[in-house]
Parts: sequence; C-alpha cells; structure tokens
Amino acid sequence: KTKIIAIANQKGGVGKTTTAINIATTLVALGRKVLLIDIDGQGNASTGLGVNSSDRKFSTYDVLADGKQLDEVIVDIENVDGLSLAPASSDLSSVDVELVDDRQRVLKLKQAIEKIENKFDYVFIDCPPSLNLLTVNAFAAANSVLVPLQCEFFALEGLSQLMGTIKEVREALNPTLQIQGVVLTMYDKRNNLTTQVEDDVRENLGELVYDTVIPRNVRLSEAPSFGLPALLYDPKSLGSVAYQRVAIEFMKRENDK
Amino acid sequence: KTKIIAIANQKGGVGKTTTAINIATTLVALGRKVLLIDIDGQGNASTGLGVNSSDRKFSTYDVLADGKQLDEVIVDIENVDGLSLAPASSDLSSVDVELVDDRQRVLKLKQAIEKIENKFDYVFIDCPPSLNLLTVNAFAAANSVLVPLQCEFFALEGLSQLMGTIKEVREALNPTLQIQGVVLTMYDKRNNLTTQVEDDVRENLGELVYDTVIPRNVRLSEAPSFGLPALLYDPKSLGSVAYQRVAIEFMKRENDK
Ligand SMILES: Nc1ncnc2c1ncn2[C@@H]1O[C@H](COP(=O)(O)OP(=O)(O)OP(=O)(O)O)[C@@H](O)[C@H]1O
Ligand SMILES: Nc1ncnc2c1ncn2[C@@H]1O[C@H](COP(=O)(O)OP(=O)(O)OP(=O)(O)O)[C@@H](O)[C@H]1O
Ligand SMILES: [Mg+2]
Ligand SMILES: [Mg+2]
Repeated sequence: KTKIIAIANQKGGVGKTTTAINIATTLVALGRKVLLIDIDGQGNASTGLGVNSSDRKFSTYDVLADGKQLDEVIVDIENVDGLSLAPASSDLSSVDVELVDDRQRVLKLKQAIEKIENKFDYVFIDCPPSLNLLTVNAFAAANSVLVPLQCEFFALEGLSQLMGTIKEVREALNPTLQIQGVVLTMYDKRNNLTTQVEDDVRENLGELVYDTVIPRNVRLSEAPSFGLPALLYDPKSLGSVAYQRVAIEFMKRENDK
Repeated sequence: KTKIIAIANQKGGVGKTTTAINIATTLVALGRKVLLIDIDGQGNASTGLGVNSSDRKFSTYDVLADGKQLDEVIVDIENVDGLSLAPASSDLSSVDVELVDDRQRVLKLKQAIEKIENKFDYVFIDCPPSLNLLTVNAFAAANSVLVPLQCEFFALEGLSQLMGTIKEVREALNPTLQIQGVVLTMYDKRNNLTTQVEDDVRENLGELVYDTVIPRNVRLSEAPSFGLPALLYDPKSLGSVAYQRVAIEFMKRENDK
C-alpha cells in the first residue's frame, strides 16, 4: 500500500524542502519507488532537483486549479533514477482565492493522488510555509505528517498552531491523519538554544521525535545550486549521512506501525 | 512625514522578523517614534517583543477583517519605551479567503494606517513568508520595501518573484512603491555560498544592497525567548551591533532620498 506523507511546518526556513529532497532520494537509493509533489509556489524542491521553471511544461497548479491529471505533470528526475516529481509553479500562490467557490477545494490533491498512487511506494508532499489551502490539501490527502523542526525559539512557538490545524483536518476531512514524526533540523550541540529546544520537544512529544537529528551542515545548502540532492552532491558529508539515517529511521517507524 | 516600510520576502526564515524588531528598536533608541505592525499569523514579532497571544486583546486581524481602528489595537512595548506594536493573531491566515468578495480587500491596511500615521516617524510592517493578500496589503500601504536576504541559494531563487510582485503592485495600486534596500542576513564569510550570493546580488542590484551585513549570531536567536530585542538582551553582541549599523544606514538612505 502506498504511503502518503506531507512534509509541513508553517514556520519558514526550517528545512522542509531539504528534508523532502533528501529522504526521497535515500528511499530511492534503497530501491523504493518515490514521487515528490511540490505544492510550494517557490518551487524549491523542483529547482533543488534540477527541474528549472523553464523545463516545467505543467505543474501542480494545473492539477489543483484546472483538473489536469498528475500523470500529465509528473517528470522523471534525470540525476536520481527512480525518483519522480510533480513540479510547482509560482501561480500556486493564488490558488486559495481562485478555488474559493469550489466546494471540493480541499480535496483536489487527494482526488488527484488517488488516481496514480499504486505506481509508487511513497508519495511525499513538500508544503509552503503557511497553513493555507495548499497545506490543508496536503493534510487531507496524506496518511501522516512529517514535521521538520528547527531548534530555535520561534520555530517552537509555531508547533501548537501546526498541531491544532492537523487535529482540525483529522476531525473534518481525514480521520486517519497522524503525525509521522518530528525531525530536529539545523542542530548545533554547541548552542544552548538547540539543547533547550530539544529537551522541551522530547519532553512534550516523546516518541514522536526522531532519535536522529540533522546537524547544521553547509553541504546541504550548497547541493541545490547544482540541482542535486546532498546524497549525490556529497554523500559522505555530515548532512548527507544524517539524512540517510533519518530515512532509515523513517522506514523503521513506518514498518513498526 | 511618516515613512511606511514593509519588511518582506516570501522565502521563509530569512530574518524578516528579526530585522523588523531590531531596526525598530534601534530607531526608538535614536529618539524616533516607531510603530511595528505584525501581519504574520505566526505572530513572531509580537512574541519576540514580549506580547504573548494571551495579552493581545485585539489584533491586526480585527483591523483587516472587521474594520477596527489601528488605535484600538496598538499596544506600547513595556521593555522598549517609545515602541508601539499592532500585534498579530493566528486567524490572520484565513484573511485571504474571508475578504475574497470585498473589492477593497487590498487597501484595508493602507486605509487603517492613513488614520494614525501622523503619530509616528516610522511604521514597519512584518510580513508573512508568502506573496498573499496580507503581503499585498503591506505593499499597497508602504512607501518602500526592505528585503532581508539570507545568503543561500534557495533565498536567491525567490528574489525575482518578489521583485515581480512589487512591480505589479506599483503598477496596479501604489505608483510610488520602491525597494528601500536589500540587507544580507545570516552572513558567514567562511562559507563559499555566502560570498557567491553576495557577489551575485551586488552585481545585479548594486546600490540597493546595504553595505552593512548581518552576521549569523546566536544572540539574535536567543533574544526572542526572553521577549526582548537583541539590542536590550545583549547590546554588545555582533548581531546587535550589526543591526544598529543597519538602522543607521537605513536612516542615511532615507535622508538621502
Ligand atoms: N541542516 C542544514 N544545515 C545547513 N543548511 C540547511 C540545513 N537544512 C536546510 N538548510 C538550508 O537552509 C535554508 C532553509 O531550508 P529549506 O529551504 O529546506 O527550508 P523550508 O522549510 O523548505 O523553507 P520554506 O519555509 O521557505 O519553504 C535553505 O537555504 C537550505 O539550503
Ligand atoms: N543573523 C542571525 N543569526 C542567527 N540566527 C538568526 C539571525 N537572524 C534570524 N535568526 C534566527 O533564525 C530564525 C529565522 O529568523 P526570522 O524568524 O526572523 O525569519 P523570518 O523571515 O521572519 O521567518 P518567517 O519566514 O517564518 O517569518 C529565527 O529563529 C531567528 O531567531
Ligand atoms: Mg521549502
Ligand atoms: Mg517572520
């Protein structure tokens, strides 16, 4: 059965896209068939995998706003054999307003994924930094939500709002929606704030928090400028190794369910 | 004449809120009367100045969606004598949809600010990480836009989209809207990516880019957990000193216009 995971956190710049690209790539390296759906108007997951805006014939905007099939939008990633992508486009940022009169507006992505899901083992959805219609579409379509959490005060602030929205979608739209887990990102053990945030989160969320943390590592932020996941750009870097461990922990958690 | 500045960049986590809080505080320390308007549903600028969500009787949501006067929403910041804040609330994230049928929806903030602007020398607007109705409201109300730019590849990617939206608002709503400047944030000179981004931005945007850069400095991210601007939390820290210099460069650029 295909597993559909939204990667979300309305706090900006916490590592959603970096997590989506690098977990997806590791799972492909482990032989799984993976689709990454980019529903952020910035299109960072698309660019980070080498699919520039000029190469995107259609995008997830066409799926959500014009009823195009995901099949017609999906491209194969040249550098990562076995990874498919549904790229984003900048007009996604106006979808909220365009679909306001459509009673099915929160179910567009779910309906689109249902038609193609059997082709993949995992479908990941990279969300924008907001709790808008796009993120709600992802929550309605997903089995679970993976939450990258930057070890910073402001990032911790937003966690209860995020959990609240997940609960609302579970009650109104998707009764089986769960939290897949919380991954601590940009972890710097020399920094007090990091350990304070970690202690706080592990105390409140316990088992949900992954054992593996992602250290701050410049190779992770260099890789997208080459259109490559870190796993291909610099496989032995601290960042790459950490994401490989996170992907393995992800699969273990999925199998233990 | 009051100057109204939107602090915006749809890329998440680039330092918008940190820039808004610390420039506003420095200008107050230099004797100016400053209002900070928080229109991000996360409410980080409000919390970062010690105004927790339980202390916010009204918010900018009430101004935009219910026509409340800014006067009724503004609070004085206890720790920073002379700084006023219009706090945010989490229901801001549904404003796009709620105002969709209101023909004046992009001018709500502008109309609200016009009624109170003579009371302040500077009005700063902290924007959410998106190019939605809230950010368009800020662009319609502002004289100029200050753009914090993180020295990272993904952050650079989004710059042309941001500039495009500013141009659209200038042509449709606000003919005098300008770019006030671009401030490089989380600058780490040991990191190749930082200098590559800097070279790229200075080449393309020239004079618009501030001479002063903001280094990555942990004291900047610790301060908000005490409800204090860095200038009060640790005035001699590298981050604080850099923001004081940016604020002075900001005033110089405003006076030179
Ligand atoms: N562990 C890390 N170490 C160093 N840099 C990182 C790390 N993770 C992400 N980055 C960099 O930090 C920035 C923010 O990460 P990313 O864009 O993945 O976050 P995001 O949550 O997707 O942002 P947005 O909210 O804008 O969608 C990017 O420039 C990225 O390259
Ligand atoms: N120069 C800096 N050095 C170190 N940390 C910083 C710096 N500037 C900001 N930070 C921290 O980085 C994180 C992101 O900054 P901030 O929240 O100000 O960005 P933002 O653009 O307002 O984010 P959002 O897009 O979510 O509104 C925060 O945790 C903040 O404390
Ligand atoms: Mg992203
Ligand atoms: Mg902010």
